[in-house]
Amino acid sequence: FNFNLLCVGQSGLGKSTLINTLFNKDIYDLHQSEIGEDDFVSNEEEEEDNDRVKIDTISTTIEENGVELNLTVIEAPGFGDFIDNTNSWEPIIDEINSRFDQYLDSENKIDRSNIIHEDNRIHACLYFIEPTGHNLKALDLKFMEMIHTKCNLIPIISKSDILDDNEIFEFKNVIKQQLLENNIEYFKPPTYAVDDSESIAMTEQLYDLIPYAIVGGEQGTRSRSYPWGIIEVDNPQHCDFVFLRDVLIKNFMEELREKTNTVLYENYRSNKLKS
Amino acid sequence: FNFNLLCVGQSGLGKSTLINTLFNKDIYDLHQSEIGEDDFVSNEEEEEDNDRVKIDTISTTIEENGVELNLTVIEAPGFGDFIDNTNSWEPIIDEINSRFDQYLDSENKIDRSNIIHEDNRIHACLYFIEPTGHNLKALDLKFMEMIHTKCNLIPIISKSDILDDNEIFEFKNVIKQQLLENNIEYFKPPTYAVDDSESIAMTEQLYDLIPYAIVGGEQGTRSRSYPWGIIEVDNPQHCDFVFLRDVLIKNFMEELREKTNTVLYENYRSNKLKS
Ligand SMILES: Nc1nc2c(ncn2[C@@H]2O[C@H](COP(=O)(O)OP(=O)(O)O)[C@@H](O)[C@H]2O)c(=O)[nH]1
Ligand SMILES: Nc1nc2c(ncn2[C@@H]2O[C@H](COP(=O)(O)OP(=O)(O)O)[C@@H](O)[C@H]2O)c(=O)[nH]1
Repeated sequence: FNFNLLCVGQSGLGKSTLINTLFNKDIYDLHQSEIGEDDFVSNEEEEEDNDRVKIDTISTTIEENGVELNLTVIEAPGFGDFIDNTNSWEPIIDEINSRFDQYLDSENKIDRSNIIHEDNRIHACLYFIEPTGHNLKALDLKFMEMIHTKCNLIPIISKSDILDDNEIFEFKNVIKQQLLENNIEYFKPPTYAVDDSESIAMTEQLYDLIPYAIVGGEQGTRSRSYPWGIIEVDNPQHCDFVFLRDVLIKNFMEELREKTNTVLYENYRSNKLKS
Repeated sequence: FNFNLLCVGQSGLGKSTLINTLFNKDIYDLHQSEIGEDDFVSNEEEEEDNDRVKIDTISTTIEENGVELNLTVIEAPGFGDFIDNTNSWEPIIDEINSRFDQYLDSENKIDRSNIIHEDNRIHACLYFIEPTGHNLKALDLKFMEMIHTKCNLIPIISKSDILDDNEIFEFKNVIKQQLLENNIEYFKPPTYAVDDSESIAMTEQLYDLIPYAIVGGEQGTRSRSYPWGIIEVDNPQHCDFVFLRDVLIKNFMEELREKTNTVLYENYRSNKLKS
């Protein structure tokens, strides 16, 4: 079955790296894309492309727990990278809407047998927050405000190895406060009546940890090496990577698709049919 | 005598931290300013202040090598922080110009005995580059292009502990290449005929290391502690802090003021008098 993951954030926040680390596969040829980007960015090129956020998709097959998964990662290069980022969220919102429309059309077909295999709706959005340690910026708030009613939002603190434990704690509190004040909801892993109390506690912890403080491994590895030490991506003492992996892949991928289908898509559909 | 240092960069890049570490003094009450900023940033406040870069100055007396120094740090909160950052450099350029004008006026006074003690011209600008590991952004290039003919530009890679040694090496090469292509000059510590070859080699190394890869210490300390290790600010294996300190304070402060007086100010003055 399909899993469609939208990744949004400024250039250089480790998006490609995180995707490779999450799915344990070199989906992006990182070295290749970095060479191209570094060699050819120049002032004229940036002016040609200025104010244009593009939508890129990359699809691959992933094996998780013996199950084959059609993974599609949707990215928006240019988002947050220009001098003027006004309306930079529009191409992204349009992309989400067009995928909803695509599903709406296929629902109306006579032969709908393939519909679940052609589900191109966005099942989750990872939003990459810059690890400033201060607060969310205007663009972060604007984007998350625009998107949270359209897809499952999972905010993450990118490159969190830059912040020590106290700074992460305070930064998370500020972020949660700002999201609350702006009525921005993010994905809440559901608990079920049949769950035991330990399982419920773990699921609540998964929710409390958001925004996940993430570190991505150096290319092809699951760690980052520095003169002063080695950061282990899978070590919960070092970052929240294992918890993000839990929510996104191991335990709640079905819930993300479910909520997209029964809540987010249905809201879109009824709003569209009313208007 | 006076030393006036302009610090420019997005919020959260460690500007206040670096100033405190450079001058070994808690010039910014970091905890205080972070509490205020975090508690009161909200959507409405940001909209009121939107598109308005402010100029803040903070002055203090510093002792260096037994010499007393009137240090003024000029900052531009808001630079790079809005959704639309068009013209965000203008208030900063205006500030530099107005300080040149101030000096021009005082040169024309009858009693000029105090002129050197009232030198408010910007002697150096530290420009904080985000440690993306990719390349300079459009705003970085635009700002440095606007400022390098008006004051001594020293570009630095902020929070460089986020990048490993290979990444820093590649990032520096890309940055230098982009600055070259855009004809942006940065401060070159001068060598003198009387210097011995070892001293010349060291001065050339100081220039080659730009942009300096910087790490600022945790509040009140000269290190940063993490579960995976301790980063030492003064350790040249960990970052270029000691080299920046060398250029800015220990060995080339006089050259920075000299170049401001004899080259940058004179250019401004002759352009102004011609027009
Ligand atoms: N310190 C640190 N660096 C990271 C992390 N993730 C990626 N990087 C580095 O940041 C740079 C940019 O990463 P990349 O994945 O290309 O960013 P993207 O532009 O968002 O796709 C690369 O040099 C990565 O090795 C992280 O979690 N911590
Ligand atoms: N990892 C890392 N964090 C830093 C560094 N310098 C400052 N910080 C942290 O980044 C956060 C913002 O620093 P601050 O000096 O207030 O940034 P400013 O907004 O540019 O003045 C604080 O939590 C600092 O402890 C650095 O070199 N490396």
